[in-house]
Amino acid sequence: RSPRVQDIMDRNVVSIGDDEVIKAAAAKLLKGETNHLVVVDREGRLVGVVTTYDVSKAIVHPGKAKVVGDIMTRKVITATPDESVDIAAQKLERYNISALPVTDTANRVQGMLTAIDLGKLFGGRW
Amino acid sequence: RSPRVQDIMDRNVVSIGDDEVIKAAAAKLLKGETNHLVVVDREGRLVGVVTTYDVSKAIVHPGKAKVVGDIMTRKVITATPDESVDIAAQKLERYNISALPVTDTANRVQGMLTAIDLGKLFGGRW
Ligand SMILES: C[S@@+](CC[C@H](N)C(=O)[O-])C[C@H]1O[C@@H](n2cnc3c(N)ncnc32)[C@H](O)[C@@H]1O
Ligand SMILES: C[S@@+](CC[C@H](N)C(=O)[O-])C[C@H]1O[C@@H](n2cnc3c(N)ncnc32)[C@H](O)[C@@H]1O
Repeated sequence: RSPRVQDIMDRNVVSIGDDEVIKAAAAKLLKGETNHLVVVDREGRLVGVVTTYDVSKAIVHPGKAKVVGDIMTRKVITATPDESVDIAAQKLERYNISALPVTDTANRVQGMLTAIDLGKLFGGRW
Repeated sequence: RSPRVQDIMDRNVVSIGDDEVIKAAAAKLLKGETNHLVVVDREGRLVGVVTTYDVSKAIVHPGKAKVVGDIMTRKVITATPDESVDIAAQKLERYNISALPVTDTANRVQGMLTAIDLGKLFGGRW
């Protein structure tokens, strides 16, 4: 049987609100030892992603960016829990991104599939 | 035949010196649309890695960090061009890192294997 996203995804996802300051996002990224946060609304629905790449961008162009909503990506590329890993892995490469939030039909975040998780499929463990 | 690192690694690697300021590292990361830079000495030998994660850390703990040498990781986990992807992929997962500089016996950087590159092995292309 070909592996599904739910078989290898990370279920501990760190989330943040779009009104939090950039330094708070950086602190959450460090504490979670991750490069990716999901941005959710008050009902827990996905509204964007913010990564260490976006935080670094705020250093190069300090300007007006103050809160997560100013630097996050809103058009998020996602995966579903029962999606084949084959399909999800090709999205990572096609869009040059290293994580896909995994969402259900109500757009709530169930997990995160990172490119690092693909490592679980090597070494004969699958 | 099982794929080797050299079959899927990225050969365009962005490098930087350890004496460059942090903002210069952030700018190179953005320009290269990548999360990873290799830090090399004047002879082009690998001395460290610096990532968007390290740049974000400098935002949370501004303190004394001024140049790349203050924030880079010096004990670098690497791969060799003829190493099996199976082995390299397991290193990414074991150390929770998303890229391995690929070096030759003289410690010169030949390429970078990112977790995103693992995506090339899915979808029946291998
Ligand atoms: C295009 S990637 C390039 C850098 C690097 N290759 C990486 O994986 O982060 C950086 C941008 O992708 C965005 N991004 C990350 N994950 C995403 C996803 N699942 N959907 C849409 N954009 C995403 C980030 O917000 C960031 O602005
Ligand atoms: C432990 S990871 C955690 C965050 C995230 N999972 C990621 O992949 O970047 C972040 C740290 O790993 C370090 N790092 C990245 N690639 C590395 C490598 N090949 N060898 C050693 N350290 C590395 C970075 O310098 C950074 O301090």
